[in-house]
Amino acid sequence: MKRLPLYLRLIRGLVHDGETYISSAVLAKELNLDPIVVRKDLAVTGVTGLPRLGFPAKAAELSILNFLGWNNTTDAILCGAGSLGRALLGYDGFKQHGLSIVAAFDVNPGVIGTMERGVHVLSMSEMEKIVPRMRVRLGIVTVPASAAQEVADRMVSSGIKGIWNFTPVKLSVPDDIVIQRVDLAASLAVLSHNLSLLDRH
Amino acid sequence: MKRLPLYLRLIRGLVHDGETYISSAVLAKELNLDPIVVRKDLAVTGVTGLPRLGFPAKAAELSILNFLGWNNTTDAILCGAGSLGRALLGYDGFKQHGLSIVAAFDVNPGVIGTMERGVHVLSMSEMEKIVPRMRVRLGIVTVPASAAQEVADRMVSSGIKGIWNFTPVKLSVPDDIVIQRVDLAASLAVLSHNLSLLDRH
Ligand SMILES: NC(=O)c1ccc[n+]([C@@H]2O[C@H](COP(=O)([O-])OP(=O)(O)OC[C@H]3O[C@@H](n4cnc5c(N)ncnc54)[C@H](O)[C@@H]3O)[C@@H](O)[C@H]2O)c1
Ligand SMILES: NC(=O)c1ccc[n+]([C@@H]2O[C@H](COP(=O)([O-])OP(=O)(O)OC[C@H]3O[C@@H](n4cnc5c(N)ncnc54)[C@H](O)[C@@H]3O)[C@@H](O)[C@H]2O)c1
Repeated sequence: MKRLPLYLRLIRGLVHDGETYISSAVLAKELNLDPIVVRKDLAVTGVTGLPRLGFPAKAAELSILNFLGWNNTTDAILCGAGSLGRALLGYDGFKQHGLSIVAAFDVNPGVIGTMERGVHVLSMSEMEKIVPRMRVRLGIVTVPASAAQEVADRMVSSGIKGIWNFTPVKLSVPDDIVIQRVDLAASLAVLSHNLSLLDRH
Repeated sequence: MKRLPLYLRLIRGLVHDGETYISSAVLAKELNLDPIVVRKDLAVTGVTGLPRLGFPAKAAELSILNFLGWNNTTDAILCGAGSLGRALLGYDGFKQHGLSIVAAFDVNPGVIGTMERGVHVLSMSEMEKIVPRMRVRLGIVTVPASAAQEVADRMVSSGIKGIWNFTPVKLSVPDDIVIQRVDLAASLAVLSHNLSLLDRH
C-alpha cells in the first residue's frame, strides 16, 4: 500500500485548490499509473466513486487516512507513570469522549513491567517501537520538568502529533505538532485570586 | 474581638459609598460605643490613623480581615485523598503561587490517619471542626461524583468560600461561593479534536 500516501498528498492538493471530486484517471496520469489500479486501490479503502463524477475528494482523503490508521485521534500514550500519571491512567472520564490511554512508559525500574488500572507500564526505550506499531498520535507528558523536552522530542520522532503537557516547561516542537498545556497550579491560583476579589467588594 | 466584624461591615458600607477615610468618632456613634475603644481596637489590628483625616478606609478593612484571619486565600483543604487527590497533595507547583494544601479528608479507613507528602489525611467527620479553626477558605473536591454535592455542602457550612471542583458534577452552592471546575477529560478531547482538524487541512 505504498501508493496510498501518494494519492493522499495529491488529493490534499486538489482539495486545497477547491476540487470537490477527483477522478482516478487524473491521479493515474499524475503518478504515471494504470487507472484501473488506482480505482482498485481507492475501492479497497472503502470510498465509492459516482458515475461520470468520480470520487468525492474529502471522503477519499478521510477513507485513505482511516485505512492507513493515520487518523487515530482517540488513542494516547503516557510518559511518566508517577503519581499524576498513574492517577490519569485510572480515570474513566476519558472514555466518555471516546479516548483511551493504551500504553505508559517510564524509566523507573520499580514501575516498568507493572499494570496500572489495566494499562501496561513499559520501558521508555520501547516507545519508539510501540508508537508507530499502534499508530498512536497523542502523547501525554507527566515526567519531571527536567525530562520534559527530551521526552517530547522522542515522542515527535516516533510519530506523535499532539502533546498534552502537564509540566511547567514550554516545549519546543515543529509547527505541525499540536500542544495543549495543563497548568493546574495556575487554575488554583485563579480561584484564590477570585476569592480575594470577593473580599474587596 | 466581637466588635471587629461590626466595624468591618460599617467600613465596607462606607467604602462602597466612596469614602476614602473613616473616623473612629463616626464608627463609635453608629455603634453606640466610646470613640477611644474604637481607636484602640483599630490600632490593635495594625492600621494607623492620620491626624485630622482618620483611618484610610481600605487599609482599615484589610487589616481587620487580616487580624481576624478572614482573608486567607492561600491555604486549602482537600476532600477525597484517592489517586488524583494524593497526586495533588504531592505537587510542589502550588507553592510557587504561594498556595498550600494544609489538610486532607476522606471516609476510607485505609487512608485516614496516614500522611501523604507531609499532609495529614483526617476523617471527613473532623472537617467541620478543623476548617474554621485553621481559617481555611479554599476547598478541593476530588471525591467520586456520587459524593460531590454532599461534600460541597459540608465545605460551605464549615466556612469554605472557594471550591476547586475536579468532579463531573455541576455543584449547586450559594451565590457568594466561587467555583472553579477542572475538566481534564474535556481538555484531552480538545487536543484530540485539534489533531483531527489538522488532518482536514
Ligand atoms: N502531581 C500533580 O498534581 C501535578 C500537578 C500538575 C503538574 N504536575 C507535573 O506533572 C509532572 C509529574 O508530576 P508527578 O507529581 O507525577 O511526579 P512524579 O515524580 O511522581 O512522577 C514522575 C515520573 O516520571 C518518570 N520519569 C522521569 N524521567 C523520565 C523520562 N526521561 N522518561 C520517562 N519517564 C520519566 C519518573 O520515573 C516518575 O515515575 C511534573 O512535571 C509536575 O510538574 C504534577
Ligand atoms: N484520576 C483522574 O485523573 C481524574 C481526572 C479528572 C477528574 N477526576 C475526578 O476526580 C474524582 C476523584 O477521582 P480518583 O480517580 O482520585 O478517584 P478515587 O476513587 O481514587 O478517589 C476518591 C477518594 O474519595 C474518597 N471519598 C469517597 N466518598 C467520600 C466522601 N463522602 N467524603 C470524603 N471522601 C470521600 C474515597 O475514599 C477515595 O479515597 C472523581 O470525581 C473523578 O471523576 C479524576
